[in-house]
Amino acid sequence: MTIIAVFNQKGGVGKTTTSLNLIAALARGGLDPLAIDLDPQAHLSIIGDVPVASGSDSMFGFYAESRALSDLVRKFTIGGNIIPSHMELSKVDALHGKGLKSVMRLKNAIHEEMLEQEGAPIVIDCCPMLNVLSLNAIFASGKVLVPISADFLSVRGAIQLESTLKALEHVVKRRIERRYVVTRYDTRRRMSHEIVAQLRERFGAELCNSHISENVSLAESPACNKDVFTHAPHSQGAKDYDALMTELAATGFI
Amino acid sequence: MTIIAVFNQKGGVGKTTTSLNLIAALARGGLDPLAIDLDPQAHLSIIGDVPVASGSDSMFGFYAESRALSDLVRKFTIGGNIIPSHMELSKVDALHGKGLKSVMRLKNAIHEEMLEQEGAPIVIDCCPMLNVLSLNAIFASGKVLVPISADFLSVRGAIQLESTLKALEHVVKRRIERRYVVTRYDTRRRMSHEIVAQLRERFGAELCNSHISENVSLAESPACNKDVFTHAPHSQGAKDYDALMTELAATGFI
Ligand SMILES: Nc1ncnc2c1ncn2[C@@H]1O[C@H](COP(=O)(O)OP(=O)(O)OP(=O)(O)O)[C@@H](O)[C@H]1O
Ligand SMILES: Nc1ncnc2c1ncn2[C@@H]1O[C@H](COP(=O)(O)OP(=O)(O)OP(=O)(O)O)[C@@H](O)[C@H]1O
Ligand SMILES: [Mg+2]
Ligand SMILES: [Mg+2]
Repeated sequence: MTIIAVFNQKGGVGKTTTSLNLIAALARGGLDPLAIDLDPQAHLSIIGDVPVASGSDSMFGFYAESRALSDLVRKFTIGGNIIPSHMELSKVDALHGKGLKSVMRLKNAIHEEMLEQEGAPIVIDCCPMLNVLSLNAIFASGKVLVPISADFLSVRGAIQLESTLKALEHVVKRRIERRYVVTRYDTRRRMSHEIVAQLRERFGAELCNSHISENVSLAESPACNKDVFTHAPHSQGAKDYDALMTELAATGFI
Repeated sequence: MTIIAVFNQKGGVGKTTTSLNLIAALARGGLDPLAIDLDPQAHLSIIGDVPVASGSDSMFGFYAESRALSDLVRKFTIGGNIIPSHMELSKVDALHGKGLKSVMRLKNAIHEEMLEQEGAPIVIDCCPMLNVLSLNAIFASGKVLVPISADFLSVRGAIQLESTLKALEHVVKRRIERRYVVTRYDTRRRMSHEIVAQLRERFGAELCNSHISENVSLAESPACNKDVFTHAPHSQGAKDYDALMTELAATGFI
């Protein structure tokens, strides 16, 4: 019964790269993952080359037209299935505001449609903003994976997010489990090491031991509509996401 | 009479890094730049360590309380001055919607308050979303500088932006000048070279000849609340932003 929201309000820190390769790793591990693309810029859907004729056939159809999530599920070439995004999803914030009812919609729908199944983990890719969509993801999941690129502003974003999550826990009166994972880690940079040390002190066991290295294969695979295991199975990027997958499974996060 | 919006709807491509170092280069060149931070995450303001007591003393005060822009100008330790951002600015989209009146507010205020002065170029740092705030920046500026990191999704974002700008030109019935600049360029990666070739074909002379190299000094300087010229004057990052500054000035963009 695993639902994970991949979120950090900083842009370009590897949310989509992490969602992509985690889904691929889960599928290769024999599971049947469901990706939910909650970024109106639809990068995960674009990488998977999911043909979306109109907003109605995406998560926008769920929010604006109350379509059933199960009707929106599509095959995901990367592995498992996906409910794609569409740029119309950017209207949802304006439509729905931030009331408690609107941030619980995804959680309730997943529950009512019994989308959560054993062996079928759900991974939600979010946009770089703590808006209605991302709040939907966080409340639906109860587990947040926070990619942090090894730089000053991304670390700040993570620390801000930590206090936001604590505040949200008071609202929902339950623990929101989280893991922080360093991405774009360049072992030759002193900055990378300093940042990991800072994060270790701050987040302790919530900071994954696995880091994702800066690796060109991770940047290339989306251009070929592939995950890194398919595009460059022997690359450092593939090894790192495999190690992350193993660690998250071993520690019961997935 | 230079107003430049630094925008790309992709996250983490170097908008803030470019705004920061362009402002520093302009100040070092003897000009008196004005930075406007239009990202509710206020990264530029954070890097400049601008103390902002409340939303009222930021661009939020302009949008929500109709405060005069001139009343909000502060000294910017990086160079020149800044009108800072504050996280309350994220409310503006909800408050104001996307009507023509609301996207012209910044343009009109700059004009009425005669903020635009010879020798005092304005540089507007935007958030990674084509929302009311970014539209304000684009319409206020008439000149858009688009950082493109050397990867698939950032290039897609630039191509999407190009068609958006063409559509906006129809609305405002005038040319929106633009320059595209490749950032995080890694000359050892074949992908970097392929991307530059694609962009050159697509954008021709609108693609800057200068690229900004992937350089650790550019990632480090924000952590020290500095621009790259102050933090690491002999670094490749400093050379590259200096070259970009020179090229933009020589081609009349600045
Ligand atoms: N470990 C890595 N090594 C090399 N390139 C990477 C790595 N992680 C991410 N990238 C590249 O960095 C860019 C940003 O990554 P990505 O799009 O996954 O971030 P994001 O957080 O989803 O961004 P956004 O905030 O725009 O949604 C992409 O081009 C991606 O290919
Ligand atoms: N040329 C470069 N070399 C090394 N690091 C860079 C370079 N350009 C940007 N960075 C780093 O990449 C990260 C993202 O850059 P930056 O914050 O400027 O992007 P952005 O487009 O403003 O992001 P956002 O969409 O979140 O506003 C920062 O940590 C920055 O220090
Ligand atoms: Mg993304
Ligand atoms: Mg920025």
